[in-house]
Amino acid sequence: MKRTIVFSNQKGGVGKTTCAVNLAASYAEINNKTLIIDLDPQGNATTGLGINKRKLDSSSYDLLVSEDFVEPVDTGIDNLKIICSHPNLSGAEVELVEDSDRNIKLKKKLDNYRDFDVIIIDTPPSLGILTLNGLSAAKDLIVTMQAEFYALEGLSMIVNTYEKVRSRLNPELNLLGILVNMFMQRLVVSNEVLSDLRSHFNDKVFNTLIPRSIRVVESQSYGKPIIIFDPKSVVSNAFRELLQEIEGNG
Amino acid sequence: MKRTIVFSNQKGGVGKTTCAVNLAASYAEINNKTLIIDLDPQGNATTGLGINKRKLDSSSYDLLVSEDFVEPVDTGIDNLKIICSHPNLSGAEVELVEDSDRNIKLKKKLDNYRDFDVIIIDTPPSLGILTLNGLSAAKDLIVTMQAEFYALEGLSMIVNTYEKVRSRLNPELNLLGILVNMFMQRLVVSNEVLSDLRSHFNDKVFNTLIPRSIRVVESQSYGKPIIIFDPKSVVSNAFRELLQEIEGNG
Ligand SMILES: Nc1ncnc2c1ncn2[C@@H]1O[C@H](COP(=O)(O)OP(=O)(O)OP(=O)(O)O)[C@@H](O)[C@H]1O
Ligand SMILES: Nc1ncnc2c1ncn2[C@@H]1O[C@H](COP(=O)(O)OP(=O)(O)OP(=O)(O)O)[C@@H](O)[C@H]1O
Ligand SMILES: [Mg+2]
Ligand SMILES: [Mg+2]
Repeated sequence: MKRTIVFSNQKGGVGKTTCAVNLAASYAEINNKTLIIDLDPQGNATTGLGINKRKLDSSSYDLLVSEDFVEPVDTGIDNLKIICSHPNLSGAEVELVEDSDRNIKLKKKLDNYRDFDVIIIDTPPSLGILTLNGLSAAKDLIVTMQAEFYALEGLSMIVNTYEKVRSRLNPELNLLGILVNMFMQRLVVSNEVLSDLRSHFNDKVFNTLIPRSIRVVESQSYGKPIIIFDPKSVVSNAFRELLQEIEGNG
Repeated sequence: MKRTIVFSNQKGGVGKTTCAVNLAASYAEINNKTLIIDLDPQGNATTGLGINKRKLDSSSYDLLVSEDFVEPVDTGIDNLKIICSHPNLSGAEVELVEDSDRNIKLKKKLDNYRDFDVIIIDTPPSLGILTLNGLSAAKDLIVTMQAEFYALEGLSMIVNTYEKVRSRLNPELNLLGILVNMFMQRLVVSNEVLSDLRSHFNDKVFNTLIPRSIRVVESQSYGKPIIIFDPKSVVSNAFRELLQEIEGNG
């Protein structure tokens, strides 16, 4: 299986990073050589894996602005490597604005990482050059969202952007699915939004729901994805279920 | 009292909009003529007040790109008006990039709204032109954050941006405070992050903590701020306490 999945949604705090890192760890767990590319200047995927950003020689910033090969970094998790974020990424938006290739820089570099089975790209909560690079380079898009009213609103923006990218930059991009995260079964609003979502998007909404759990928040402060921090938790199993659903055994 | 407060943090989903709308409603409740300016293309402040974005003649987009006066819109709440968001705002980032005044468009327009006692500006989860317009126009900045590990990380980015704006665009800008939202008293991590925060930022961290409450999520789907939806709730009282703390009676 060869997969390149981008996690994107301009709505902030929906769990893009949490889901990207844990799905990547789930692929690594079943022996897929997996690479995470952190395109968010905040670098939560990088620190969420316990890596000190200040000690790095190169980063995803170099992927976008230089011709050099960027060596992925060990995460301490078998089969999982990362190309880390760097605060300079926020400058890339301005630096690349004159460059006609600004939105396809990453796409041109991905051939260098053909020996990975799975590549997972995390993006910031915006639809600028960094996110467009992720959308142009990937073959699959997962839109993470919360089952809340504000989240439904923002969905049209990311879906419109997906359609524009498909028509202009990356005709291969496929909306793999909409992933509902931090789902609270006992909340009426959550169930209302979920049924709204399913009536609009039908089978594009993953059956797998990632529940809200305090253990996710705790795992962050240990610099470990929950899959590793608390492997038997409900949330960890939900990520494994998601992987099964994606790979067709679901 | 004349106040112009901007809510900003590039970390997504921390409650910028929720806190901006409810603090504004708290000011309006004690008879201050209050104006909200929604600079986020997602427009959650606009819909969080039950306004249909598609029915509007003008918006905050016009504030940035045209010379016309933009008439604030009624919210149905006494003393509270809004200049709504519009999806075109995401285009403003690109449209204004050549304009040397791109970051101070809003600042030049605020004189037209002198008859308001309080102006509150909501910004998107990024540090681009839209947020810079908010930071240049305001006199006070409130940085909302969650008491979680990822959030501590991102704080240095918004604080660096605040310092750059003060030195180059708006010397009057004052960091009014760091507001901890969705605080969960019983969670060890929350208390650890809070004490870390207080040791770094001392009295810049508001004493008032906004607790996490399901009622906030429910209020969203009714298009009402929680101050109006559930006026006696713990969260509503926390917003009133915050107002007292800001205005010095705290
Ligand atoms: N299933 C979950 N249960 C509980 N908390 C969660 C869950 N998923 C994410 N979170 C928490 O929600 C917050 C936001 O998650 P995360 O940072 O992954 O979102 P994001 O969409 O990547 O944010 P940004 O828009 O800033 O990039 C985090 O602090 C995380 O701990
Ligand atoms: N005190 C609270 N208790 C419970 N839920 C909350 C609270 N404050 C905010 N929320 C929820 O968290 C989510 C994020 O809040 P909000 O949209 O206000 O954040 P934001 O920082 O404005 O997001 P963005 O970065 O996308 O602009 C919302 O769905 C909201 O319902
Ligand atoms: Mg993220
Ligand atoms: Mg917001």
